[in-house]
Amino acid sequence: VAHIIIVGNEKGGAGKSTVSMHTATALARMGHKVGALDLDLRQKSFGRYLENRAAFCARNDLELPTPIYRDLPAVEQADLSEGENIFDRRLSLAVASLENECDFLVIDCPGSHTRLSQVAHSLADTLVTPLNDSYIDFDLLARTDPETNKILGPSVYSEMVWNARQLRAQAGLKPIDWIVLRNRLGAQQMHNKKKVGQALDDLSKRIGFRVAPGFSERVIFRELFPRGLTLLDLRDVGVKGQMNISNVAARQELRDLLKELRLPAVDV
Amino acid sequence: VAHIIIVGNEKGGAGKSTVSMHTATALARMGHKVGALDLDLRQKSFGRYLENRAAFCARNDLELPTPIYRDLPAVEQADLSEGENIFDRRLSLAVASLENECDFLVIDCPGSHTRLSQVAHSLADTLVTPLNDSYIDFDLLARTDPETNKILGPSVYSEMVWNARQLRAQAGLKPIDWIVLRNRLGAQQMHNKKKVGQALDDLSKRIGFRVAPGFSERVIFRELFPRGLTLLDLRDVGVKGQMNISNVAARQELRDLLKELRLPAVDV
Ligand SMILES: Nc1ncnc2c1ncn2[C@@H]1O[C@H](COP(=O)(O)OP(=O)(O)OP(=O)(O)O)[C@@H](O)[C@H]1O
Ligand SMILES: Nc1ncnc2c1ncn2[C@@H]1O[C@H](COP(=O)(O)OP(=O)(O)OP(=O)(O)O)[C@@H](O)[C@H]1O
Ligand SMILES: [Mg+2]
Ligand SMILES: [Mg+2]
Repeated sequence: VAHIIIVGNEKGGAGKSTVSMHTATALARMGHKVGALDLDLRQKSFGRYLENRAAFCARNDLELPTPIYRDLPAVEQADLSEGENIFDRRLSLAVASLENECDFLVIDCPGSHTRLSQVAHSLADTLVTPLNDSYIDFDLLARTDPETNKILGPSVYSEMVWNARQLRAQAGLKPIDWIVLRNRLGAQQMHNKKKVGQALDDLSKRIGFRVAPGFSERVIFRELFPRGLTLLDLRDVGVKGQMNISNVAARQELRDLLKELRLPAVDV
Repeated sequence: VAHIIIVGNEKGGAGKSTVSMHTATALARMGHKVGALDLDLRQKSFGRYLENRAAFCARNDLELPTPIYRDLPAVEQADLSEGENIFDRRLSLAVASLENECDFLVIDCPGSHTRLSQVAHSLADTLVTPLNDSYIDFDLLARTDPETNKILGPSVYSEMVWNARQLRAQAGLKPIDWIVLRNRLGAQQMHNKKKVGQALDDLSKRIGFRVAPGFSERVIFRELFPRGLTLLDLRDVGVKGQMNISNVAARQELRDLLKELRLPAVDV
């Protein structure tokens, strides 16, 4: 049965859809069978990214390793059992339709608190939480003392993850392997970087997650969205000059993330 | 009655809370009376930023010009009239409690599509939409042709703004002055910057918004959140060395935004 990777953070713009696309595509390019779901039903950035990929391949008569994307199936209210939530049913049908044929299932969550996102977190074998290197983003993980930088306690998003962990423990499921990924790291900003890094290390010990090496702010992570490509695909589509320093470094950052995820049967 | 400034974009992480805080604080520092509301009831980044400011001032026995922040009042279901939406009532009570005593009301919206956000957009005299310089963000404003970069049509967020404009026109209210602000601009990335800039210019003519000069990616826009300060406050709190090049440029970017907003009785 597929290993389920949830990419979540209720803070908006942390990099969830970007990380989902790069992780799912990298695994597909390694030859694994990868399913993809997007729980942000209105914005659908991950779904749109994959639709753009399919359209690009069709236009250029090209085949690229591509995750299998599915919309959540529609369900009639009448088909639900007593008191069942319609989103729970839609999600479990979508997961069931992919988990037997795939090695991995990558599920992108919206940047807000929804029932779909809560349920998805309780399905996670691996949870990846991208985070902007900023106290505004950190504030959703934990409250800190502004003078001492000490952790005062968890906040809304970590509490949600805690609840998902409890649900899994009660159901006798494997614990969630939670990885926080620092995203859009700037080249300078040493002082802020050190302080946020320190706060993350403290928090990781208290609430139990690992901190992955991180992605820098690089235009290559964003500019290929209209064609549905990632930096890993550039060689296949004959794009010249893609081996500039930033792209080589971006490739290494992506490789480091995949290593840190410690996924079953994945040799990076 | 207060001039209402809505800061909105249903794309997560565009910079809404950051722009709300900097705009509201800059106006308060100019001597205007400013009210503040945060419609992201769970995340409350703008509200938390202002709470941090009040706490910092109390700790240091300091007075800084500060927007008046209010939570949305609680309302009993029983007090609603037939078919009235509870969020509509909570928002109109909050606005009514501030609009007579303030010159400006700054309202931060969540990074998703909610009823509160929709209603708030129909109250806008000025709408400010921050945007990351990325096609993933642009995708929520309009669909573009990946080969020609031409605009194919509006997408979900622009349609929501269009609906809000219709509602105001039917009610005989002044049209919304809509300003899009490019945010977290990088120093390099010339090629991507030019393409997104071109697409924005095309779109601004089709759907009627102005493009403000923009904020660069600067750590000073984010590192003061725990103390509730902005770069404009640094002199008042005796922080040395705050006039480095990046902070001087950030101050100018904020001033350029305030000019572009063309607010009544504001001399920047
Ligand atoms: N490492 C990076 N370098 C450069 N740009 C990035 C990087 N990661 C993400 N971005 C850009 O930052 C913005 C936010 O990223 P993304 O949309 O993936 O976040 P999200 O968490 O999925 O947002 P939402 O909360 O709306 O779902 C996008 O414009 C994206 O292109
Ligand atoms: N110009 C800037 N320079 C540096 N960092 C910035 C800038 N603008 C915003 N940020 C950072 O980017 C992240 C997103 O900004 P912010 O939280 O204000 O966006 P938002 O649109 O309010 O997000 P949400 O959708 O969650 O409400 C935060 O970590 C913030 O500190
Ligand atoms: Mg997303
Ligand atoms: Mg916000």
